[in-house]
Amino acid sequence: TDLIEENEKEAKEINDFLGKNNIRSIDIVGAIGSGKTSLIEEFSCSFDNVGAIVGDVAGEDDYNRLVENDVPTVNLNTGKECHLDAHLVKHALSDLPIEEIDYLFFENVGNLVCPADFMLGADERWIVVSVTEGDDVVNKHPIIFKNSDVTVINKIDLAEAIGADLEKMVEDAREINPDMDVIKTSIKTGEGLDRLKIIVE
Amino acid sequence: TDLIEENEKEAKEINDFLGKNNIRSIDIVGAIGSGKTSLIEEFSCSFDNVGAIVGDVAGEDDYNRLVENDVPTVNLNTGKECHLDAHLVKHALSDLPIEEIDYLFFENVGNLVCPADFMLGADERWIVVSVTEGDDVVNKHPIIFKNSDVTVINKIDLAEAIGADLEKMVEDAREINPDMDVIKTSIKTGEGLDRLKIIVE
Ligand SMILES: Nc1nc2c(ncn2[C@@H]2O[C@H](COP(=O)(O)OP(=O)(O)OP(=O)(O)O)[C@@H](O)[C@H]2O)c(=O)[nH]1
Ligand SMILES: Nc1nc2c(ncn2[C@@H]2O[C@H](COP(=O)(O)OP(=O)(O)OP(=O)(O)O)[C@@H](O)[C@H]2O)c(=O)[nH]1
Ligand SMILES: [Mg+2]
Ligand SMILES: [Mg+2]
Repeated sequence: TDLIEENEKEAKEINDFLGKNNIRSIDIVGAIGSGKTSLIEEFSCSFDNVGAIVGDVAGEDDYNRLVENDVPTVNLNTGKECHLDAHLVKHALSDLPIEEIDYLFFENVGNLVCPADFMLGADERWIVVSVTEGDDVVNKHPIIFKNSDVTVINKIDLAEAIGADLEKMVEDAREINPDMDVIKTSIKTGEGLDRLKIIVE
Repeated sequence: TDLIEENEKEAKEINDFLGKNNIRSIDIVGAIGSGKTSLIEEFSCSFDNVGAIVGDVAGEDDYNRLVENDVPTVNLNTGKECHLDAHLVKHALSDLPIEEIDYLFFENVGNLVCPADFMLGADERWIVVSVTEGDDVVNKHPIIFKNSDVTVINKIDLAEAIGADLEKMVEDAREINPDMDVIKTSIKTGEGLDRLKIIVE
């Protein structure tokens, strides 16, 4: 709880800093491979002046993908730490060309448990899950959905192949957090992306 | 590290206990929704006297599925703890009809980071990932693959739809841990399951 309090304090500093610099910021959490990086790639094509801070256990896979898309990106390796924290993000900010950024995305480590208590000071937290994790994935992880502002249910093009009940997933999310936007997408086909872009704006 | 040492000690006690009772045991870790429970369901149909201890953040979804398959099962809710530990498992053992069990499966929480340091005292640790998490999932999580004995790459029926390079995934696993069995499966179509059943025996 001391760590959580300290994190809250630094998250507030990040939030103030981004506000002062007129930067629209979104912290993306989600299951492993649910489509977080693909989503940021999408946004970097639709919006100008996109920047990113990406956290991964190891390596530079996501960092490389975004840099190839001309997105100023900072890579953070979390190792055995199972979530990004505000301290890491605060330091990453000083490695970005802040004056050239209008939209800033944080990509958290793929994990539906650990990031729940550690907010990063963004305007909003989005959670991305995909139908391929099974349609009980929302119900099984209530806390992280409760703390999020937008839920993206991705890879709907594969719902039938997995045998996932899409409406159940939407309903589960709405039940856990009635104020939350719940949007079904297929980053592959493009379905649902227009709605997300309206929310980003 | 104190916690890890204590866990090692209790894992050894579990291992001795299971050995004394002639129980074949497998600890299954893996990504969220990769197919862990489906695999145990499969084994419960092919083998007699199967038991299970399942860990989930919340709820009884996996527990209910196994009980419906007549598998004596203990449910452990891990809450904000992102992995099962030997202490929880040790206590769960006393709730099982041990003399009636020949094969015991532990299903860990869906997570590719936290369980790495916390072994549960089973004969082997299997890691189940699926192609739908993206073909970089193995490379991105080296530690947990290093500590496992068998890798199951599941949902191969969806490899094309995701655009996943199956051979890359197999190669990545073999590179991280050359001694490990790497088996491609589709629990949906049944492909690869015979090989796994031979390993279980
Ligand atoms: N069929 C299908 N595949 C998708 C969709 N969205 C993403 N993918 C694929 O899913 C895989 C994982 O996508 P990523 O964007 O890397 O997911 P991620 O959440 O960033 O993954 P991690 O950062 O490793 O947790 C890739 O192979 C994508 O091409 C979709 O809507 N449909
Ligand atoms: N298409 C396809 N779907 C599969 C396959 N294996 C499992 N599934 C589906 O994937 C979803 C998740 O399977 P589960 O067995 O619940 O996965 P899990 O690893 O136990 O999930 P958690 O315990 O929640 O982490 C279910 O809808 C399964 O029917 C497969 O080989 N192919
Ligand atoms: Mg990613
Ligand atoms: Mg399960």
